[in-house]
Amino acid sequence: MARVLAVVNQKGGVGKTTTSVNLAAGLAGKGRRVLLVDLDPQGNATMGSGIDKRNLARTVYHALLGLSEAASVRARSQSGAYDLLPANRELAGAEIELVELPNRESRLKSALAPLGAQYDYIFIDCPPSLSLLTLNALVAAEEVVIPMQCEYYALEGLTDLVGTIKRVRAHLNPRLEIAGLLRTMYDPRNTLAQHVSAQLETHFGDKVYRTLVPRNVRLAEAPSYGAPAVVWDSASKGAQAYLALAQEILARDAAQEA
Amino acid sequence: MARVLAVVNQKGGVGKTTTSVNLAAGLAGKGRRVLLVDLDPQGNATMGSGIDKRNLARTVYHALLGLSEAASVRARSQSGAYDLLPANRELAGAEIELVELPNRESRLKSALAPLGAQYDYIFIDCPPSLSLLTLNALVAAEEVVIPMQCEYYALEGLTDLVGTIKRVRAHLNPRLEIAGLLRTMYDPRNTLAQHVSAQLETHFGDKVYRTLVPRNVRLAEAPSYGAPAVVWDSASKGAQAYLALAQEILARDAAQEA
Ligand SMILES: Nc1ncnc2c1ncn2[C@@H]1O[C@H](COP(=O)(O)OP(=O)(O)OP(=O)(O)O)[C@@H](O)[C@H]1O
Ligand SMILES: Nc1ncnc2c1ncn2[C@@H]1O[C@H](COP(=O)(O)OP(=O)(O)OP(=O)(O)O)[C@@H](O)[C@H]1O
Ligand SMILES: [Mg+2]
Ligand SMILES: [Mg+2]
Repeated sequence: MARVLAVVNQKGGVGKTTTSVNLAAGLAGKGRRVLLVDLDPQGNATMGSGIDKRNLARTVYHALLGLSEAASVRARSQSGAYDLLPANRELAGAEIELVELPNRESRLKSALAPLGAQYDYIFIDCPPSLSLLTLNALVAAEEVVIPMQCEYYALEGLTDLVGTIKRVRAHLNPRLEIAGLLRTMYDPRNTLAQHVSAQLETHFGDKVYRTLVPRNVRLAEAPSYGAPAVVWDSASKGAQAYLALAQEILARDAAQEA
Repeated sequence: MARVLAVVNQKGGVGKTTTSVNLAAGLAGKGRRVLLVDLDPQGNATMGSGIDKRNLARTVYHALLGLSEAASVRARSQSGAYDLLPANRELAGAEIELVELPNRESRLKSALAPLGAQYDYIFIDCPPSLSLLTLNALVAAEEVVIPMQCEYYALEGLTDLVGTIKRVRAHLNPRLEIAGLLRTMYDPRNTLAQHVSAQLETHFGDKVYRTLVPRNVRLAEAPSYGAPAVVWDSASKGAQAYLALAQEILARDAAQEA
């Protein structure tokens, strides 16, 4: 059965999409079967995977509302060898439409259930909020990956995020665990980043991934070519970091199963 | 009457809060009467203004739902000489609670109406989404300031943002105009940034502010001291850029009124 990981942080611009797309391609490159779910109405993971979000008849929106099977909205990434449930701004309507539906928090979990056996990993790229869409991801997932910019507002927001994860575990999904916190756009010369990084290690210990993703412009350029950086420029520092992260995740999984 | 400006971009981490807090303090420093409304459940503008979001009995949440007058939830910034309607994570509940209320898009406009005569400028710091909270800001405001990181995903998101502004103007608020697009965290050596910046100038012409805000770590450090950078380190490059922007906005306003 697939390991389902939600990539979550309500703080905006911390690298959720960049992490989702590059981890999906990185693990697919190591022979794993991977599905990436774009759960953000911005549709960035969709565009970053080379799929034009403007020309889609069916998206994850239709799977969430029960209008389509997840398998029928599924697409293949242009490069990177992973599958994708795409999104576009139509998904913004789901925030309001889900409010009145039964089981509004577990719609994604039900939609993904028939696909579980076909994948080794399912990643869910979440929008920058703790709304019904993100709740759906936290109910569907067993693990949470938290990309973290080492800056004050991102650190400050962790309390709310961890509180939400605890509440979801208590009321909706007892299996939910934090898989790890990933330091992104990390500049080792920056004393603020060093300070925040040290606080993360103090509060979260082993939950902090050893892999540090540096600030690297190739990670920001790759989306304009519709490709993950680990495919488009695999020798770049940013791509190398995400390949190392994929390896770290595989090693942790192997250790857990042993 | 106050000019009401919504600081909006559904793309996360582009500098909405940094712009709101530093413009509020920058204009207050030039003798204007300024109110900053934190409309983001993250409460970053509240913390960035030196107010502890965890110890608030009443916030903008209560004003939106009609439980309190806006004047009764108002606080004073620790430094920077502006007033604030604070926010914390309780506001996240409003996204769902507003759905079933009458006039759900104009609740903020009604809440701010009694305060208009007391201020020259009212800024609304929006969350990274095009949800009911942001709609409330777009209905309450006459102008929109769009902070923009010069990167692919932020550029890509402008189409949806401009589309939303047009729909709000057509159905909910005929006065709504784009005041300007602000290039933030700008690194002139970065060809991606140069390319995106050129596209902004082509598509938006004079609507692009002449002021460019450079990437400057002092802007990221100031919030940990609960102060706007224009107060905490006014000589820094980041603070100087925001003071220049305040000047540019005043000059544009004077030209319009002439
Ligand atoms: N390590 C990095 N180095 C340089 N640029 C990066 C890095 N990671 C991400 N970026 C760029 O920074 C911006 C923010 O990253 P991204 O969009 O992945 O964050 P996000 O958390 O998904 O944002 P949102 O909250 O809007 O969903 C993007 O323009 C991206 O290309
Ligand atoms: N010009 C700049 N130079 C360096 N750092 C900056 C600059 N502007 C903002 N920052 C930092 O970048 C991060 C993102 O900025 P900010 O939080 O203001 O963006 P935002 O659009 O309000 O984010 P969100 O979408 O989460 O509301 C913050 O940690 C902030 O301190
Ligand atoms: Mg994203
Ligand atoms: Mg903000």
